[in-house]
Amino acid sequence: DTRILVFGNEKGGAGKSTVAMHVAVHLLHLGKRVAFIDLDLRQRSLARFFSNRAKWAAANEKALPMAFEPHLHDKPASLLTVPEAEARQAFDRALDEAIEQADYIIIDTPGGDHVLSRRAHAVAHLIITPMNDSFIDFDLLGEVDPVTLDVKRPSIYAETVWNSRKQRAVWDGKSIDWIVLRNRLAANEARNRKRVDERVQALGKRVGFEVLAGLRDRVIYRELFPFGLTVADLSAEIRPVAVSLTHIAARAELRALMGSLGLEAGEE
Amino acid sequence: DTRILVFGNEKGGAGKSTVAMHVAVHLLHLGKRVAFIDLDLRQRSLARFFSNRAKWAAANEKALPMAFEPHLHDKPASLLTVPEAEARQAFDRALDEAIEQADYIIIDTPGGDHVLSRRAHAVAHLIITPMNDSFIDFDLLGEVDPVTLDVKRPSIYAETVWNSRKQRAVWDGKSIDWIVLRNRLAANEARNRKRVDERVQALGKRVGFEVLAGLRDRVIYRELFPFGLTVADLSAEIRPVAVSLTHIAARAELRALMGSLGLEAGEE
Ligand SMILES: Nc1ncnc2c1ncn2[C@@H]1O[C@H](COP(=O)(O)OP(=O)(O)OP(=O)(O)O)[C@@H](O)[C@H]1O
Ligand SMILES: Nc1ncnc2c1ncn2[C@@H]1O[C@H](COP(=O)(O)OP(=O)(O)OP(=O)(O)O)[C@@H](O)[C@H]1O
Ligand SMILES: [Mg+2]
Ligand SMILES: [Mg+2]
Repeated sequence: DTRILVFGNEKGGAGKSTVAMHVAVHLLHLGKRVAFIDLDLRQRSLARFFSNRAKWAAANEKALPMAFEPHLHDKPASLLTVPEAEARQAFDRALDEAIEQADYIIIDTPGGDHVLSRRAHAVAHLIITPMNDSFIDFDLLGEVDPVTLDVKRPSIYAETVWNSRKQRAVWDGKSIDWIVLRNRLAANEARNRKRVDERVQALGKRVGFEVLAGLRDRVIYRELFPFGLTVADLSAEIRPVAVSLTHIAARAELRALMGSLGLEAGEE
Repeated sequence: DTRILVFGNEKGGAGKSTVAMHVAVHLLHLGKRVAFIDLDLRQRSLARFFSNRAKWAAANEKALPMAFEPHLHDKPASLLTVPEAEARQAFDRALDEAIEQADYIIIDTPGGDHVLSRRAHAVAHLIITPMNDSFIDFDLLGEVDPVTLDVKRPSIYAETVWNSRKQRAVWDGKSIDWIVLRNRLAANEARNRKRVDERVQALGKRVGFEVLAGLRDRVIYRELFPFGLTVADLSAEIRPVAVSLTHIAARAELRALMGSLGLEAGEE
């Protein structure tokens, strides 16, 4: 049965598209059939990644494992202005097509609220929420008191996930797993990291998400985007950038991430 | 005459709110009257910053220079669902109120397209667009060929600014300055930085923006958000975090930024 992974965070630039592309390519290298749906209808970073990938592979005559995108719309951005029922229909058709053909469906969502993003959250098996080590990012999950630094209440994105879980419970009684993933971690920010982490952990217990250490801020995680490649694709034949020791660290980090997400070879 | 500074980038997480808050506080410390309008109607990071600031100052009995927010709406998020004409009216009234009372108006806009964001871009004296050193961020400004890495054409956010400039020319014949500001720069990414920089510079010549080195990625630029403070506020009496040498570097960096934006003391 197809696993649906939704990369969600209403906070912009948290790393949804970056983590999504790396998870997708990792799954491809594990031999899985991977479909993607890019619901960031104007920006389309994930779709751009795979379009770059196809063009780069063709021009360089390299074989690269590819994810496929089910047909959503000839002009995806127009789904932002059509009636909601029509947008939902387009999404449901694309999702059905993906379920037919894929082991995993990667759904990238925009920073910001949209009916299709909410619908994607409600159909997910697992919601993956990257976030920066930052109270600005945390502000979308939980409201923090400026004087005590206590988490006062869940914030708008925690509400979005809450509502999606309620919706799903109504539809088929199933629950949705939710993981918050620290992203763009820097080497020497112990005090701030600890402060943010304590609030994230506290909120996670309250609203039901697990917190995982994710990815360090590494240039290799963004440097290969124009080619549609990730560090997992690099090899003797595929070398648009010089090799570096940080690539080894990045590969290890990605393997650990996939393991902690329950997505490693042999797991479902 | 009031100067209107719009922080815009359809790309999420580029640093609009972070740079906006630091510019605002710097202007306040220069003795300017500063108003802000936060058009990120759900997220409201800039409004949250100043709300944190007021509460922190009150609870700690400290005097802090404050920016004021003209009345936009009792529930700003409802402006996302009202008819566009009504939203524009609310914005125009808030802008008029700010013009009456401020030397500088800081307008923060969302990652993503919205009628009020476009309207703000059209009324700006200066559009400030922070961006990460990343082809993902650049993809919103210009489309890059995966094989040649040439900039093929302007992308959706460059079109947004283009349309805003056309709109403004129709309204009053004035031109709008546009600065792209590199943000979250890391220490050791020379190859990627050079690659991105060459495309940014090339596009800047084509579509009319200046490129400035902006801010390094420094934890101090995000660590003080929960208190509504910036490094410029820190002093013997105002010390929610221990002093560090990086604060000196940050202050120097911010002064240089303000100078390169034409916002230093003595300039208009
Ligand atoms: N672990 C990382 N290491 C290095 N750079 C990263 C990492 N994660 C994200 N980035 C960079 O941070 C920026 C934001 O990442 P990304 O675009 O993936 O976030 P997003 O949540 O999809 O944003 P949006 O809300 O705009 O869709 C991009 O420039 C990206 O290249
Ligand atoms: N120069 C910097 N140094 C350190 N952290 C930064 C810097 N600039 C931005 N950040 C952090 O990067 C993240 C994104 O910044 P910010 O929220 O200001 O961007 P934005 O463009 O306003 O995003 P959105 O599109 O969601 O409104 C935040 O976690 C912020 O704290
Ligand atoms: Mg994205
Ligand atoms: Mg913002």
